[in-house]
Amino acid sequence: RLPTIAIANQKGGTAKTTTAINLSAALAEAGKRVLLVDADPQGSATSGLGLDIYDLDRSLYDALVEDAEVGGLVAREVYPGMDLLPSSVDLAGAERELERDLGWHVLLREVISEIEPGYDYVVLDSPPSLGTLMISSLVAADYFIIPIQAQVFSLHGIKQLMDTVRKVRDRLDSRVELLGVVMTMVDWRTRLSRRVVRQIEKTFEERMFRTKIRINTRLAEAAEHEAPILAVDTKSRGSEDYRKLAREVIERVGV
Amino acid sequence: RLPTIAIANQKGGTAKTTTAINLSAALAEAGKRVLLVDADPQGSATSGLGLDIYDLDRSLYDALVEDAEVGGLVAREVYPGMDLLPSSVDLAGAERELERDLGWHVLLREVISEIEPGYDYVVLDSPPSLGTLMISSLVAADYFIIPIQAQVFSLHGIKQLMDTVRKVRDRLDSRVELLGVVMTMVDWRTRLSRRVVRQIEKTFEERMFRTKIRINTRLAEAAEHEAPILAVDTKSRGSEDYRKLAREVIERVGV
Ligand SMILES: Nc1ncnc2c1ncn2[C@@H]1O[C@H](COP(=O)(O)OP(=O)(O)OP(=O)(O)O)[C@@H](O)[C@H]1O
Ligand SMILES: Nc1ncnc2c1ncn2[C@@H]1O[C@H](COP(=O)(O)OP(=O)(O)OP(=O)(O)O)[C@@H](O)[C@H]1O
Ligand SMILES: [Mg+2]
Ligand SMILES: [Mg+2]
Repeated sequence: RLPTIAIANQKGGTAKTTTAINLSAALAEAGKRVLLVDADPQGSATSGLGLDIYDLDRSLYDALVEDAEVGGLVAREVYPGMDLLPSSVDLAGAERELERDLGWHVLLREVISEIEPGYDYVVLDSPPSLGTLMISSLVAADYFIIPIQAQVFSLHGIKQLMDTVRKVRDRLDSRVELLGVVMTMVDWRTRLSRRVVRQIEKTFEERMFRTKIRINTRLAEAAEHEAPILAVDTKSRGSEDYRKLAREVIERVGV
Repeated sequence: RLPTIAIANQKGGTAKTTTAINLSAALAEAGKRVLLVDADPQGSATSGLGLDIYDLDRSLYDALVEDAEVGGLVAREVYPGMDLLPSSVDLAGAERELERDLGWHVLLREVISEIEPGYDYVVLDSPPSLGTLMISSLVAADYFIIPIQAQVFSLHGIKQLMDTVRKVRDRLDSRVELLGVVMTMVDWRTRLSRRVVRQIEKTFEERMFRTKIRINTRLAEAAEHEAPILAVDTKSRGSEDYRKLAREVIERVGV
């Protein structure tokens, strides 16, 4: 069955979107056919791949709320081997609308089950919250990856995230499992970074990916170029790190 | 009337909490009596000042949902001249509960109108979303400050934030006005940082604070020490920058 990976962390700015875009591109470069689904109403993944979220008449919104066919909404080949089911400003209003619908938490899972065959991976970018679309992403996914910034505030939110996952599994008929945590924006020169990495390693042990995404301005610039880092600067540290992460993901998922 | 300033930006990780804590401390150091209100269910400001959000039986939740008296909930002198109305994990569940209440958007404003006299400023830390508590913060405030990270993804969200503020003013009987935007985590060595600052300056002109908060690991470490940067390293760039910002805020507010 098509492995679906949610990139999840309710803390803001932990490189969820940067990971969603670049892990997807690296999986595609490794030969996988990938669908990236932007489940964040703020649409950073969509903007980061060059689409205008204010000017999109076809997005995840139409599938979730209007029951539109997914095939007609997908932006093809945003990177070789990688398609995008975009977010749009319509999705921002949708969370409230969705929640009034009994069993709203399964709607995103249903949308994903309707995507056409031919993909090897689905990757979901989710919002910095424990709200409707984030919960929907966890319910839709087989696995989740937690990108954790090598900073102090990261530690507090993790417990809350794991409690939420436990509720999703117990109450919402989901078997989503933690594929791993990946340290992001790691600056090995700072003692704070090293301390936080060590602390998180104690908690997660082998669940922590060996790959650490190092801080690298090129990654932030790639968003300015509206493309994955692999397209913008294939030799940069950012590209190296996300390729390594993709290899670990493939190894852990087993396909 | 007591100037109330919401620190707002729905994009994650733009240094809202870092600004809420350190601007408040710098205002206090400048002789103002400040109440910091943590309106973010993730409670980073509360954790960053040394309180345990999992072990707090008195927080903003009790005022908003249980009608408890504010005076009994406040943590006094988290820094000289600065008190904190903390968040707690209870607030996480509250957003849904709150929204079912007709006119929920005025509840936080009512709580703040009941705080005891003696404060010169109220500062509100808000979540990375355009949801209940963030809207409540805008409605409760006289002014809002937008901390903007010197990165690309920042630009997309600003339009959405300003549209939201416009709706709040038109429909929810609020006169909240933009006190200014402050560039955060600015790394002058990178061309990306400089480009983004220039671009935002074009949009906001004199509304951009002259003070730019430079990237400074000490600011992230201060959170590890669970105190404002002024307490942890009073000579650091982080302390300098937030003092300068406080002076500009006092000048613009006029008290
Ligand atoms: N390794 C890195 N090195 C340098 N900058 C990075 C790195 N990873 C991400 N960034 C930058 O940090 C900022 C935050 O990253 P990103 O938007 O991916 O986080 P997020 O978790 O998706 O945020 P949100 O919670 O708002 O969805 C972006 O400007 C991004 O370009
Ligand atoms: N000027 C700075 N230099 C270095 N690190 C900083 C600076 N400002 C903030 N940080 C760090 O960046 C991270 C994000 O900051 P912060 O938590 O204040 O952002 P936020 O906007 O409140 O995030 P959220 O959207 O999750 O509420 C924190 O780890 C913080 O310590
Ligand atoms: Mg994101
Ligand atoms: Mg915060």
